[in-house]
Amino acid sequence: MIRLAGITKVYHMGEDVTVNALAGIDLEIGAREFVAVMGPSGSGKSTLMNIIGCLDRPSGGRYTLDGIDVARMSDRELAQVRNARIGFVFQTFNLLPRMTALRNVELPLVYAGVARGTRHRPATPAPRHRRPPAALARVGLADRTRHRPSQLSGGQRQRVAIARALVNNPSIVFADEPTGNLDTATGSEIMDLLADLHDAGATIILVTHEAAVAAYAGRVIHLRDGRITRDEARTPD
Amino acid sequence: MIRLAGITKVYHMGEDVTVNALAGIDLEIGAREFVAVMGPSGSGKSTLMNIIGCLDRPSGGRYTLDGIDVARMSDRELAQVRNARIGFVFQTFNLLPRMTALRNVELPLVYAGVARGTRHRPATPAPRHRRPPAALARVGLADRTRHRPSQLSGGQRQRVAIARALVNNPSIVFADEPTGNLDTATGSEIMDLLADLHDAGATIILVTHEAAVAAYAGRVIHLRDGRITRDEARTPD
Ligand SMILES: Nc1ncnc2c1ncn2[C@@H]1O[C@H](COP(=O)(O)OP(=O)(O)OP(=O)(O)O)[C@@H](O)[C@H]1O
Ligand SMILES: Nc1ncnc2c1ncn2[C@@H]1O[C@H](COP(=O)(O)OP(=O)(O)OP(=O)(O)O)[C@@H](O)[C@H]1O
Ligand SMILES: [Mg+2]
Ligand SMILES: [Mg+2]
Repeated sequence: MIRLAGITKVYHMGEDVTVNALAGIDLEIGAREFVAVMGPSGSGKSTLMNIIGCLDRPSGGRYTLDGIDVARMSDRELAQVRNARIGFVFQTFNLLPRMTALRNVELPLVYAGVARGTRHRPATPAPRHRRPPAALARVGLADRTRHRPSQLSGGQRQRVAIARALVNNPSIVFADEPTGNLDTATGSEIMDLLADLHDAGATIILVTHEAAVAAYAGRVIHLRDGRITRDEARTPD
Repeated sequence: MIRLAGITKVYHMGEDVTVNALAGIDLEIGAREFVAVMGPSGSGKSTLMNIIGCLDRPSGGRYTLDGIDVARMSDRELAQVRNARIGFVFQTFNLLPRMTALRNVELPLVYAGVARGTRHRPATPAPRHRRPPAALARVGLADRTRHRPSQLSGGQRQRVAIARALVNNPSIVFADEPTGNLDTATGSEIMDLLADLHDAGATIILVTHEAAVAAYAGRVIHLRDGRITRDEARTPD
Protein backbone atom coordinates (compact mmCIF):
# COMPACT_ATOMS: atom_id res chain seq x y z
CA MET A 1 0.00 0.00 0.00
CA ILE A 2 2.73 2.44 1.07
CA ARG A 3 5.99 1.85 -0.74
CA LEU A 4 9.12 3.99 -0.39
CA ALA A 5 12.24 3.29 -2.46
CA GLY A 6 15.46 5.23 -1.97
CA ILE A 7 13.66 8.19 -0.43
CA THR A 8 15.89 11.14 0.44
CA LYS A 9 15.22 14.60 1.87
CA VAL A 10 17.99 17.15 1.65
CA TYR A 11 17.95 20.69 2.98
CA HIS A 12 20.37 23.17 1.51
CA MET A 13 21.19 25.96 3.88
CA GLY A 14 23.22 28.86 2.56
CA GLU A 15 27.04 28.64 2.60
CA ASP A 16 27.46 25.06 1.49
CA VAL A 17 25.68 23.48 4.44
CA THR A 18 23.65 20.41 3.58
CA VAL A 19 21.36 18.56 5.98
CA ASN A 20 20.43 15.02 4.98
CA ALA A 21 17.22 14.64 6.93
CA LEU A 22 16.47 11.33 5.14
CA ALA A 23 19.41 9.50 3.61
CA GLY A 24 17.79 6.67 1.66
CA ILE A 25 14.64 5.06 3.02
CA ASP A 26 13.29 1.75 1.70
CA LEU A 27 10.04 0.85 3.38
CA GLU A 28 6.77 -0.94 2.72
CA ILE A 29 3.73 -0.63 4.95
CA GLY A 30 0.64 -2.67 4.19
CA ALA A 31 -2.98 -1.82 4.82
CA ARG A 32 -4.18 -2.26 8.40
CA GLU A 33 -0.70 -2.35 9.90
CA PHE A 34 0.06 -0.64 13.21
CA VAL A 35 3.60 0.72 13.02
CA ALA A 36 5.65 2.63 15.61
CA VAL A 37 8.60 4.77 14.51
CA MET A 38 11.31 5.45 17.08
CA GLY A 39 14.71 7.08 17.08
CA PRO A 40 16.82 9.94 18.47
CA SER A 41 15.77 13.55 18.30
CA GLY A 42 16.62 14.85 14.83
CA SER A 43 16.86 11.43 13.21
CA GLY A 44 14.20 12.13 10.55
CA LYS A 45 11.00 10.71 12.04
CA SER A 46 8.76 13.75 11.44
CA THR A 47 10.28 14.26 8.00
CA LEU A 48 9.46 10.65 7.11
CA MET A 49 5.91 11.02 8.45
CA ASN A 50 5.36 14.22 6.48
CA ILE A 51 6.46 12.56 3.24
CA ILE A 52 4.37 9.42 3.71
CA GLY A 53 1.44 11.61 4.82
CA CYS A 54 1.69 13.62 1.56
CA LEU A 55 2.49 16.85 3.39
CA ASP A 56 5.97 17.14 1.92
CA ARG A 57 7.78 15.90 -1.16
CA PRO A 58 11.05 13.93 -1.06
CA SER A 59 14.24 15.22 -2.71
CA GLY A 60 14.86 11.85 -4.36
CA GLY A 61 13.55 8.32 -4.55
CA ARG A 62 10.07 7.07 -5.24
CA TYR A 63 6.91 6.94 -3.18
CA THR A 64 3.95 4.96 -4.43
CA LEU A 65 0.65 4.96 -2.55
CA ASP A 66 -1.67 2.15 -3.64
CA GLY A 67 0.36 1.83 -6.82
CA ILE A 68 0.20 5.52 -7.73
CA ASP A 69 3.46 7.46 -7.99
CA VAL A 70 2.89 10.32 -5.58
CA ALA A 71 5.46 12.51 -7.39
CA ARG A 72 3.13 12.58 -10.38
CA MET A 73 0.22 13.92 -8.36
CA SER A 74 -0.55 17.60 -8.56
CA ASP A 75 -0.74 19.60 -5.35
CA ARG A 76 -4.50 19.50 -5.68
CA GLU A 77 -4.62 15.71 -6.02
CA LEU A 78 -2.32 15.39 -3.02
CA ALA A 79 -4.65 17.62 -1.01
CA GLN A 80 -7.58 15.43 -1.97
CA VAL A 81 -5.78 12.28 -0.84
CA ARG A 82 -4.90 13.97 2.42
CA ASN A 83 -8.43 15.11 3.12
CA ALA A 84 -10.18 11.93 2.12
CA ARG A 85 -7.90 9.27 3.50
CA ILE A 86 -5.35 10.68 5.91
CA GLY A 87 -5.56 11.99 9.45
CA PHE A 88 -2.44 13.70 10.78
CA VAL A 89 -1.63 14.54 14.39
CA PHE A 90 1.28 17.01 14.29
CA GLN A 91 4.09 17.02 16.83
CA THR A 92 3.39 20.70 17.43
CA PHE A 93 -0.40 20.46 17.03
CA ASN A 94 -0.78 23.26 14.44
CA LEU A 95 -4.19 24.41 15.65
CA LEU A 96 -5.65 27.64 14.32
CA PRO A 97 -5.29 30.07 17.21
CA ARG A 98 -8.34 32.21 16.54
CA MET A 99 -10.78 29.32 16.29
CA THR A 100 -12.43 27.38 19.04
CA ALA A 101 -11.61 23.72 19.66
CA LEU A 102 -14.88 22.78 17.96
CA ARG A 103 -14.18 24.87 14.88
CA ASN A 104 -10.65 23.48 14.63
CA VAL A 105 -12.06 19.95 14.66
CA GLU A 106 -14.73 20.85 12.07
CA LEU A 107 -12.18 22.11 9.57
CA PRO A 108 -11.33 18.79 7.85
CA LEU A 109 -15.05 18.21 7.33
CA VAL A 110 -15.41 21.67 5.83
CA TYR A 111 -12.55 20.97 3.44
CA ALA A 112 -14.02 17.61 2.55
CA GLY A 113 -17.31 19.37 1.82
CA VAL A 114 -19.33 17.53 4.39
CA ALA A 115 -20.06 20.22 6.92
CA ARG A 116 -22.85 22.75 6.97
CA GLY A 117 -24.89 23.49 3.94
CA THR A 118 -24.23 26.35 1.57
CA ARG A 119 -26.62 28.07 -0.76
CA HIS A 120 -25.49 25.71 -3.52
CA ARG A 121 -25.82 22.50 -1.59
CA PRO A 122 -27.86 21.30 1.37
CA ALA A 123 -26.17 20.41 4.61
CA THR A 124 -24.87 16.88 4.89
CA PRO A 125 -27.12 14.53 6.89
CA ALA A 126 -26.86 14.82 10.68
CA PRO A 127 -24.63 11.86 11.63
CA ARG A 128 -21.61 13.31 9.83
CA HIS A 129 -22.30 16.80 11.06
CA ARG A 130 -22.39 15.61 14.64
CA ARG A 131 -18.89 14.21 14.36
CA PRO A 132 -16.89 17.14 15.78
CA PRO A 133 -18.64 17.22 19.17
CA ALA A 134 -18.44 13.43 19.37
CA ALA A 135 -14.76 13.47 18.39
CA LEU A 136 -14.00 15.99 21.16
CA ALA A 137 -16.01 14.01 23.69
CA ARG A 138 -14.05 10.88 22.81
CA VAL A 139 -10.80 12.60 23.82
CA GLY A 140 -12.32 13.91 27.05
CA LEU A 141 -12.91 17.49 25.93
CA ALA A 142 -16.71 17.73 25.87
CA ASP A 143 -16.49 20.69 28.25
CA ARG A 144 -13.80 22.53 26.29
CA THR A 145 -15.43 22.91 22.86
CA ARG A 146 -15.60 26.69 23.04
CA HIS A 147 -12.10 27.29 24.30
CA ARG A 148 -9.52 28.62 21.90
CA PRO A 149 -6.06 27.02 21.91
CA SER A 150 -4.61 29.72 24.18
CA GLN A 151 -7.32 28.84 26.70
CA LEU A 152 -6.39 25.18 26.77
CA SER A 153 -3.66 23.23 28.53
CA GLY A 154 -0.85 21.65 26.46
CA GLY A 155 -2.38 18.21 26.68
CA GLN A 156 -5.82 19.57 25.81
CA ARG A 157 -4.42 21.17 22.66
CA GLN A 158 -2.81 17.86 21.81
CA ARG A 159 -6.16 16.15 22.20
CA VAL A 160 -7.90 18.70 19.98
CA ALA A 161 -5.26 17.91 17.34
CA ILE A 162 -6.02 14.22 17.78
CA ALA A 163 -9.79 14.75 17.50
CA ARG A 164 -9.27 16.84 14.36
CA ALA A 165 -7.15 14.09 12.78
CA LEU A 166 -9.82 11.46 13.42
CA VAL A 167 -13.01 13.35 12.59
CA ASN A 168 -12.98 12.44 8.89
CA ASN A 169 -12.70 8.70 9.61
CA PRO A 170 -9.33 8.42 7.91
CA SER A 171 -8.05 5.07 6.63
CA ILE A 172 -4.46 6.04 7.49
CA VAL A 173 -3.70 7.80 10.78
CA PHE A 174 -0.32 9.48 11.31
CA ALA A 175 0.39 10.47 14.89
CA ASP A 176 3.64 12.28 15.72
CA GLU A 177 4.27 11.91 19.48
CA PRO A 178 0.51 11.83 20.26
CA THR A 179 1.01 11.34 24.01
CA GLY A 180 4.04 13.58 24.53
CA ASN A 181 2.07 16.08 26.62
CA LEU A 182 -0.32 13.69 28.32
CA ASP A 183 -0.23 12.09 31.74
CA THR A 184 -0.03 8.31 31.67
CA ALA A 185 -3.75 7.71 32.25
CA THR A 186 -4.93 10.13 29.55
CA GLY A 187 -2.22 8.79 27.23
CA SER A 188 -3.59 5.27 27.65
CA GLU A 189 -7.08 6.46 26.77
CA ILE A 190 -5.72 7.95 23.55
CA MET A 191 -3.81 4.76 22.74
CA ASP A 192 -6.96 2.71 23.36
CA LEU A 193 -8.78 5.00 20.94
CA LEU A 194 -6.09 4.40 18.29
CA ALA A 195 -6.23 0.66 18.96
CA ASP A 196 -10.01 0.75 18.41
CA LEU A 197 -9.55 2.53 15.10
CA HIS A 198 -6.97 -0.06 14.13
CA ASP A 199 -9.38 -2.87 14.98
CA ALA A 200 -11.94 -1.13 12.77
CA GLY A 201 -9.55 -1.31 9.83
CA ALA A 202 -7.36 1.80 9.89
CA THR A 203 -3.63 1.82 9.26
CA ILE A 204 -1.80 3.52 12.13
CA ILE A 205 1.69 4.99 11.86
CA LEU A 206 2.94 6.73 14.98
CA VAL A 207 6.14 8.28 16.24
CA THR A 208 6.90 7.83 19.91
CA HIS A 209 9.81 7.77 22.29
CA GLU A 210 7.92 5.82 24.92
CA ALA A 211 8.17 2.03 25.01
CA ALA A 212 4.71 1.76 26.57
CA VAL A 213 3.22 3.49 23.53
CA ALA A 214 5.26 1.48 21.01
CA ALA A 215 3.91 -1.64 22.71
CA TYR A 216 0.54 -1.07 21.03
CA ALA A 217 2.12 -1.49 17.60
CA GLY A 218 2.65 -4.70 15.68
CA ARG A 219 5.88 -3.43 14.18
CA VAL A 220 8.61 -1.05 15.33
CA ILE A 221 10.90 0.84 12.96
CA HIS A 222 14.05 2.55 14.28
CA LEU A 223 15.59 5.56 12.58
CA ARG A 224 19.02 7.06 13.06
CA ASP A 225 20.62 9.82 10.96
CA GLY A 226 17.92 9.59 8.30
CA ARG A 227 18.14 5.82 7.80
CA ILE A 228 16.26 2.79 9.04
CA THR A 229 18.50 0.79 11.36
CA ARG A 230 15.96 -1.75 12.56
CA ASP A 231 12.55 -2.95 11.41
CA GLU A 232 11.00 -5.60 13.63
CA ALA A 233 7.62 -7.20 13.83
CA ARG A 234 6.63 -7.60 17.43
CA THR A 235 3.88 -9.54 19.11
CA PRO A 236 1.36 -6.99 20.41
CA ASP A 237 0.82 -7.42 24.15
CA MET B 1 11.80 30.91 49.68
CA ILE B 2 8.68 30.25 47.60
CA ARG B 3 5.51 30.44 49.64
CA LEU B 4 1.98 30.12 48.24
CA ALA B 5 -1.06 30.51 50.50
CA GLY B 6 -4.60 29.98 49.23
CA ILE B 7 -3.59 30.62 45.63
CA THR B 8 -6.46 30.51 43.13
CA LYS B 9 -6.69 31.13 39.39
CA VAL B 10 -10.12 31.58 37.89
CA TYR B 11 -10.98 32.10 34.23
CA HIS B 12 -14.30 33.66 33.41
CA MET B 13 -15.54 32.71 30.01
CA GLY B 14 -18.60 34.48 28.67
CA GLU B 15 -22.06 33.12 29.53
CA ASP B 16 -21.52 32.30 33.15
CA VAL B 17 -18.82 29.69 32.59
CA THR B 18 -16.09 29.65 35.21
CA VAL B 19 -12.93 27.54 35.06
CA ASN B 20 -11.11 27.06 38.37
CA ALA B 21 -7.65 26.31 37.05
CA LEU B 22 -6.21 26.52 40.61
CA ALA B 23 -8.63 26.01 43.48
CA GLY B 24 -6.57 26.86 46.55
CA ILE B 25 -2.88 26.01 46.59
CA ASP B 26 -0.79 26.02 49.78
CA LEU B 27 2.83 25.25 49.04
CA GLU B 28 6.33 26.03 50.27
CA ILE B 29 9.45 25.32 48.27
CA GLY B 30 12.85 26.00 49.80
CA ALA B 31 16.05 27.04 48.10
CA ARG B 32 17.95 24.24 46.35
CA GLU B 33 15.02 21.83 46.28
CA PHE B 34 14.36 19.62 43.26
CA VAL B 35 10.61 19.27 42.88
CA ALA B 36 8.56 17.33 40.31
CA VAL B 37 4.92 18.28 39.66
CA MET B 38 2.66 15.59 38.22
CA GLY B 39 -1.04 15.25 37.51
CA PRO B 40 -3.64 14.71 34.80
CA SER B 41 -3.87 16.85 31.69
CA GLY B 42 -5.71 20.04 32.59
CA SER B 43 -5.12 19.74 36.34
CA GLY B 44 -3.37 23.12 36.66
CA LYS B 45 0.35 22.27 36.47
CA SER B 46 1.33 24.86 33.86
CA THR B 47 -0.88 27.47 35.53
CA LEU B 48 0.89 26.82 38.84
CA MET B 49 4.31 27.02 37.18
CA ASN B 50 3.44 30.30 35.46
CA ILE B 51 2.36 31.87 38.74
CA ILE B 52 5.40 30.72 40.72
CA GLY B 53 7.62 31.74 37.78
CA CYS B 54 6.15 35.28 37.87
CA LEU B 55 4.69 34.97 34.37
CA ASP B 56 1.11 35.21 35.56
CA ARG B 57 -0.74 36.61 38.54
CA PRO B 58 -3.14 34.60 40.71
CA SER B 59 -6.81 35.52 41.11
CA GLY B 60 -6.61 35.16 44.87
CA GLY B 61 -4.30 34.12 47.69
CA ARG B 62 -0.79 35.25 48.45
CA TYR B 63 2.57 34.47 46.87
CA THR B 64 5.74 35.56 48.62
CA LEU B 65 9.14 35.07 47.04
CA ASP B 66 12.02 35.45 49.50
CA GLY B 67 9.66 37.28 51.83
CA ILE B 68 8.45 39.77 49.22
CA ASP B 69 4.75 39.83 48.35
CA VAL B 70 4.79 39.31 44.60
CA ALA B 71 1.37 40.99 44.22
CA ARG B 72 2.97 44.25 45.31
CA MET B 73 5.61 44.11 42.59
CA SER B 74 5.10 46.21 39.50
CA ASP B 75 5.22 44.52 36.11
CA ARG B 76 8.69 45.96 35.68
CA GLU B 77 9.95 44.55 38.97
CA LEU B 78 8.47 41.17 38.09
CA ALA B 79 10.28 41.28 34.74
CA GLN B 80 13.53 42.01 36.53
CA VAL B 81 13.08 39.06 38.89
CA ARG B 82 12.33 36.84 35.92
CA ASN B 83 15.36 37.92 33.97
CA ALA B 84 17.82 37.86 36.81
CA ARG B 85 16.80 34.77 38.71
CA ILE B 86 14.44 32.59 36.74
CA GLY B 87 14.84 30.32 33.72
CA PHE B 88 11.63 29.00 32.21
CA VAL B 89 11.27 26.14 29.73
CA PHE B 90 7.77 26.40 28.29
CA GLN B 91 5.61 23.40 27.45
CA THR B 92 5.19 24.82 23.95
CA PHE B 93 8.72 26.24 23.67
CA ASN B 94 7.70 29.80 22.65
CA LEU B 95 10.71 30.42 20.42
CA LEU B 96 10.78 33.48 18.18
CA PRO B 97 10.19 32.05 14.71
CA ARG B 98 12.21 34.56 12.72
CA MET B 99 15.37 34.26 14.81
CA THR B 100 18.02 31.60 14.65
CA ALA B 101 18.54 29.16 17.51
CA LEU B 102 21.58 31.18 18.59
CA ARG B 103 19.71 34.47 18.60
CA ASN B 104 16.83 32.91 20.54
CA VAL B 105 19.28 31.73 23.19
CA GLU B 106 21.00 35.14 23.32
CA LEU B 107 17.76 36.97 24.08
CA PRO B 108 17.74 36.60 27.88
CA LEU B 109 21.29 37.98 27.94
CA VAL B 110 20.23 40.92 25.80
CA TYR B 111 17.35 41.65 28.17
CA ALA B 112 19.66 41.35 31.16
CA GLY B 113 22.01 43.78 29.48
CA VAL B 114 24.96 41.44 29.26
CA ALA B 115 25.18 40.83 25.54
CA ARG B 116 26.96 42.82 22.88
CA GLY B 117 28.13 46.33 23.45
CA THR B 118 26.13 49.38 22.45
CA ARG B 119 27.38 52.86 21.78
CA HIS B 120 26.61 53.73 25.40
CA ARG B 121 28.31 50.75 26.97
CA PRO B 122 31.12 48.39 26.03
CA ALA B 123 30.43 44.75 25.40
CA THR B 124 30.43 42.52 28.44
CA PRO B 125 33.60 40.46 28.91
CA ALA B 126 33.93 37.38 26.74
CA PRO B 127 33.00 34.56 29.11
CA ARG B 128 29.40 35.73 29.44
CA HIS B 129 29.15 36.53 25.78
CA ARG B 130 30.27 33.05 24.86
CA ARG B 131 27.45 31.54 26.85
CA PRO B 132 24.88 31.06 24.05
CA PRO B 133 27.09 28.83 21.86
CA ALA B 134 28.16 26.89 24.95
CA ALA B 135 24.55 26.54 26.10
CA LEU B 136 23.54 25.15 22.70
CA ALA B 137 26.51 22.77 22.64
CA ARG B 138 25.54 21.46 26.06
CA VAL B 139 22.16 20.37 24.70
CA GLY B 140 23.74 18.77 21.62
CA LEU B 141 22.92 21.53 19.13
CA ALA B 142 26.35 22.91 18.27
CA ASP B 143 25.64 22.23 14.60
CA ARG B 144 22.19 23.80 14.61
CA THR B 145 22.94 27.35 15.81
CA ARG B 146 21.91 29.01 12.55
CA HIS B 147 18.71 27.10 12.02
CA ARG B 148 15.43 28.86 12.66
CA PRO B 149 12.73 27.02 14.61
CA SER B 150 10.95 25.90 11.43
CA GLN B 151 14.21 24.27 10.34
CA LEU B 152 14.52 22.24 13.52
CA SER B 153 12.93 19.02 14.72
CA GLY B 154 10.47 19.11 17.62
CA GLY B 155 13.03 17.84 20.08
CA GLN B 156 15.65 20.29 18.77
CA ARG B 157 13.23 23.21 19.37
CA GLN B 158 12.65 21.88 22.86
CA ARG B 159 16.39 21.83 23.46
CA VAL B 160 16.78 25.41 22.19
CA ALA B 161 14.10 26.39 24.72
CA ILE B 162 16.09 24.59 27.42
CA ALA B 163 19.36 26.27 26.43
CA ARG B 164 17.63 29.66 26.45
CA ALA B 165 16.26 29.04 29.95
CA LEU B 166 19.71 28.17 31.31
CA VAL B 167 21.91 30.74 29.58
CA ASN B 168 21.51 33.37 32.31
CA ASN B 169 22.58 30.98 35.09
CA PRO B 170 19.23 31.18 36.83
CA SER B 171 18.88 30.31 40.50
CA ILE B 172 15.39 28.89 39.90
CA VAL B 173 14.71 26.70 36.86
CA PHE B 174 11.13 25.96 35.80
CA ALA B 175 10.79 23.21 33.22
CA ASP B 176 7.34 22.30 31.88
CA GLU B 177 7.57 18.82 30.32
CA PRO B 178 11.22 19.34 29.27
CA THR B 179 11.61 15.83 27.79
CA GLY B 180 8.16 15.45 26.23
CA ASN B 181 9.57 15.50 22.69
CA LEU B 182 12.86 13.76 23.34
CA ASP B 183 13.94 10.17 22.88
CA THR B 184 14.95 8.45 26.08
CA ALA B 185 18.70 8.88 25.60
CA THR B 186 18.52 12.60 24.80
CA GLY B 187 16.01 13.04 27.63
CA SER B 188 18.49 11.52 30.08
CA GLU B 189 21.19 13.92 28.91
CA ILE B 190 18.87 16.83 29.62
CA MET B 191 17.97 15.44 33.05
CA ASP B 192 21.67 14.99 33.85
CA LEU B 193 22.18 18.63 32.89
CA LEU B 194 19.40 19.69 35.27
CA ALA B 195 20.84 17.47 37.99
CA ASP B 196 24.24 19.18 37.52
CA LEU B 197 22.62 22.60 37.87
CA HIS B 198 20.89 21.38 41.01
CA ASP B 199 24.20 20.17 42.45
CA ALA B 200 25.61 23.61 41.69
CA GLY B 201 22.90 25.22 43.85
CA ALA B 202 19.88 25.86 41.62
CA THR B 203 16.29 25.21 42.63
CA ILE B 204 14.56 23.03 40.03
CA ILE B 205 10.80 22.79 39.61
CA LEU B 206 9.65 20.61 36.76
CA VAL B 207 6.41 19.24 35.39
CA THR B 208 6.51 15.76 33.95
CA HIS B 209 4.26 12.82 33.29
CA GLU B 210 7.13 10.33 33.18
CA ALA B 211 8.12 8.46 36.32
CA ALA B 212 11.72 8.15 35.08
CA VAL B 213 11.99 11.94 34.98
CA ALA B 214 10.27 12.46 38.34
CA ALA B 215 12.84 10.05 39.79
CA TYR B 216 15.50 12.79 39.58
CA ALA B 217 13.54 14.95 42.03
CA GLY B 218 13.71 14.91 45.80
CA ARG B 219 10.02 15.67 46.14
CA VAL B 220 6.94 14.93 44.05
CA ILE B 221 3.76 17.03 44.16
CA HIS B 222 0.54 15.70 42.63
CA LEU B 223 -2.18 17.99 41.32
CA ARG B 224 -5.77 17.17 40.45
CA ASP B 225 -8.49 19.66 39.55
CA GLY B 226 -6.42 22.62 40.65
CA ARG B 227 -5.51 21.26 44.08
CA ILE B 228 -2.54 19.44 45.59
CA THR B 229 -3.55 15.89 46.44
CA ARG B 230 -0.17 14.54 47.44
CA ASP B 231 3.18 16.05 48.41
CA GLU B 232 5.87 13.50 49.15
CA ALA B 233 9.57 13.68 49.77
CA ARG B 234 11.28 10.83 48.01
CA THR B 235 14.76 9.41 48.21
CA PRO B 236 16.51 10.31 44.95
CA ASP B 237 17.83 7.17 43.24
N1 LIG C 1 -7.08 31.32 29.30
C1 LIG C 1 -7.85 30.31 29.77
N2 LIG C 1 -9.19 30.43 29.78
C2 LIG C 1 -9.95 29.43 30.25
N3 LIG C 1 -9.49 28.26 30.73
C3 LIG C 1 -8.16 28.09 30.74
C4 LIG C 1 -7.26 29.09 30.26
N4 LIG C 1 -6.00 28.62 30.39
C5 LIG C 1 -6.09 27.39 30.93
N5 LIG C 1 -7.39 27.07 31.14
C6 LIG C 1 -7.89 25.83 31.73
O1 LIG C 1 -7.26 25.70 33.00
C7 LIG C 1 -7.00 24.31 33.26
C8 LIG C 1 -5.56 24.13 33.72
O2 LIG C 1 -4.69 24.39 32.64
P1 LIG C 1 -3.13 24.02 32.74
O3 LIG C 1 -2.51 24.47 31.46
O4 LIG C 1 -2.55 24.56 34.00
O5 LIG C 1 -3.16 22.43 32.84
P2 LIG C 1 -1.95 21.38 32.88
O6 LIG C 1 -2.03 20.64 34.15
O7 LIG C 1 -0.67 22.07 32.55
O8 LIG C 1 -2.34 20.38 31.70
P3 LIG C 1 -1.41 19.58 30.64
O9 LIG C 1 -0.83 18.44 31.39
O10 LIG C 1 -2.41 19.15 29.61
O11 LIG C 1 -0.40 20.53 30.10
C9 LIG C 1 -7.32 23.54 31.99
O12 LIG C 1 -8.51 22.80 32.20
C10 LIG C 1 -7.52 24.61 30.93
O13 LIG C 1 -8.56 24.29 30.01
N1 LIG D 1 13.67 23.17 6.93
C1 LIG D 1 14.79 22.56 7.40
N2 LIG D 1 16.00 23.05 7.04
C2 LIG D 1 17.12 22.45 7.50
N3 LIG D 1 17.15 21.36 8.29
C3 LIG D 1 15.97 20.85 8.67
C4 LIG D 1 14.73 21.42 8.25
N4 LIG D 1 13.72 20.71 8.80
C5 LIG D 1 14.30 19.71 9.53
N5 LIG D 1 15.65 19.81 9.46
C6 LIG D 1 16.61 18.91 10.07
O1 LIG D 1 16.29 17.58 9.64
C7 LIG D 1 16.56 16.66 10.69
C8 LIG D 1 15.38 15.74 10.89
O2 LIG D 1 14.28 16.47 11.39
P1 LIG D 1 12.97 15.72 11.92
O3 LIG D 1 12.00 16.79 12.33
O4 LIG D 1 12.49 14.74 10.92
O5 LIG D 1 13.52 14.91 13.19
P2 LIG D 1 12.75 14.02 14.26
O6 LIG D 1 13.29 12.64 14.18
O7 LIG D 1 11.27 14.18 14.09
O8 LIG D 1 13.21 14.65 15.63
P3 LIG D 1 12.42 14.88 17.02
O9 LIG D 1 12.37 13.55 17.69
O10 LIG D 1 13.29 15.86 17.74
O11 LIG D 1 11.06 15.43 16.72
C9 LIG D 1 16.88 17.48 11.94
O12 LIG D 1 18.26 17.36 12.23
C10 LIG D 1 16.52 18.90 11.58
O13 LIG D 1 17.42 19.86 12.13
MG1 LIG E 1 9.79 15.06 15.23
MG1 LIG F 1 0.62 22.00 30.97
